[in-house]
Amino acid sequence: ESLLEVNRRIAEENRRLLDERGVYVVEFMGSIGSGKTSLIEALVEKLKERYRIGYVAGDLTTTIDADRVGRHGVPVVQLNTGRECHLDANLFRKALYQLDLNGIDLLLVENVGNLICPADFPLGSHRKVVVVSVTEGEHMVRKHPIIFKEADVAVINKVDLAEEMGVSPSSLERDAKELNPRIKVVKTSVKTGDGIDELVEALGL
Amino acid sequence: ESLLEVNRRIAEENRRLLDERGVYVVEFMGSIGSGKTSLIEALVEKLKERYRIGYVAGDLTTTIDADRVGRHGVPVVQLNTGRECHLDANLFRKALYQLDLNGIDLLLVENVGNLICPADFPLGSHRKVVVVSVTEGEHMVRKHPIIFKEADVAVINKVDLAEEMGVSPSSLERDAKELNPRIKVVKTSVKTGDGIDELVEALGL
Ligand SMILES: Nc1nc2c(ncn2[C@@H]2O[C@H](COP(=O)(O)OP(=O)(O)OP(=O)(O)O)[C@@H](O)[C@H]2O)c(=O)[nH]1
Ligand SMILES: Nc1nc2c(ncn2[C@@H]2O[C@H](COP(=O)(O)OP(=O)(O)OP(=O)(O)O)[C@@H](O)[C@H]2O)c(=O)[nH]1
Ligand SMILES: [Mg+2]
Ligand SMILES: [Mg+2]
Ligand SMILES: [Zn+2]
Ligand SMILES: [Zn+2]
Repeated sequence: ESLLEVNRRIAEENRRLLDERGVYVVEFMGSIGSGKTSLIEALVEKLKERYRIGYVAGDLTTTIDADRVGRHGVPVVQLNTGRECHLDANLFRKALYQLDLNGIDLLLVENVGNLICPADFPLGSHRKVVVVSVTEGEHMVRKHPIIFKEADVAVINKVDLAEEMGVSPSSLERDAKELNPRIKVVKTSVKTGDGIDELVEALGL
Repeated sequence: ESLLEVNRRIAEENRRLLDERGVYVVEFMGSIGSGKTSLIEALVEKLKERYRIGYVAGDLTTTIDADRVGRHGVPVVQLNTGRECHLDANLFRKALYQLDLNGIDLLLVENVGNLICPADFPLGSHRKVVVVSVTEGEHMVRKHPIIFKEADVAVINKVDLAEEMGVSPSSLERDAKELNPRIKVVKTSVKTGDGIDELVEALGL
């Protein structure tokens, strides 16, 4: 069994456990600093009255993201991968054992900032969101076809800076749909609040 | 021999070849869309009268970056890694065979956009530059200690947007120096031209 196959098997086991406990898992992938944690903070504020939310963060060595989201009053787990450039199903399982799954309806998971490797290592989530931001330029969607084909939702964030950057959110949207006609694309600005309701809707929440 | 050891050995062989041919190699690593290609374009414009410059770009599948730099009239090679999240010494060697090394003094190499994996896979370069941009926020240096410890120069780019982002370039500089007291830090904006001369100097050019 290759490492990828082992991971896939563990991811399926994770998914069965989550389904048994009635936990809906949304996994956020994306470039470094694209706004994954900020978007999750915005979603927590919008949804914590309606759902019991939990958060799992993946990072090499710090607890920065779990600390940020934890301040919103939801249970959090910080996973550290050491040198590894992506979360894997085995490490994610450890987080599941640290949470009270019976007390969680919606689990928001943030993968390590990386547009390549997380695509190859499913965790067992129900929905995959890939987050990029206009400040990265206009080529990043086309340059990372695999992750956009894997994702259910693409978020084009920081649109408040689009004009300044000379980058068109609509052209990024076109690139995503060209790679994956079934992907839902949401354009957001955490700064202005634009697109957050659309993101909630795109996630079926 | 592990994969890492094999890579290290090939990197050393690459380095010997480059030294024999009198080619000085600067390797650019950094986050997706941090401005690696833009900085290289700026350096090419500044330095092409003084040095015979070549460029090697690493990307999953496209030729976007090699096309951009090629328009400045320097020889370019685009390497494609397929699914791999970093260039390796073996692939870099293929680029060296495609270039006329006798006709090149300065080789600028751009690794795949990724702040984690390129740190583990040396190519044989003389200088390593890691590029991050203020639009990624204020945590990315602390979150990626290994790559900052490996680098000779850290570039904090897009400082023209620092105020808008509420991010302090000086605090990012402090984070880098805390991880690696010997690293040189240059704050740049390709948009305004700020810091490009300082970058040339930091590279010993
Ligand atoms: N202007 C603007 N800034 C934003 C927006 N969303 C996030 N930011 C800023 O972008 C920076 C990075 O945001 P994070 O939420 O930490 O991004 P991230 O994707 O979680 O980063 P990593 O987990 O470190 O990869 C921070 O300075 C945020 O305040 C936005 O819509 N507009
Ligand atoms: N405002 C501002 N934008 C910049 C600056 N430097 C680069 N950019 C923009 O940032 C975007 C990304 O620049 P690139 O040079 O393609 O970045 P890169 O690191 O080569 O990107 P990848 O190779 O795709 O990872 C482009 O839209 C550039 O025009 C800067 O100093 N200020
Ligand atoms: Mg984050
Ligand atoms: Mg580039
Ligand atoms: Zn990886
Ligand atoms: Zn990697």
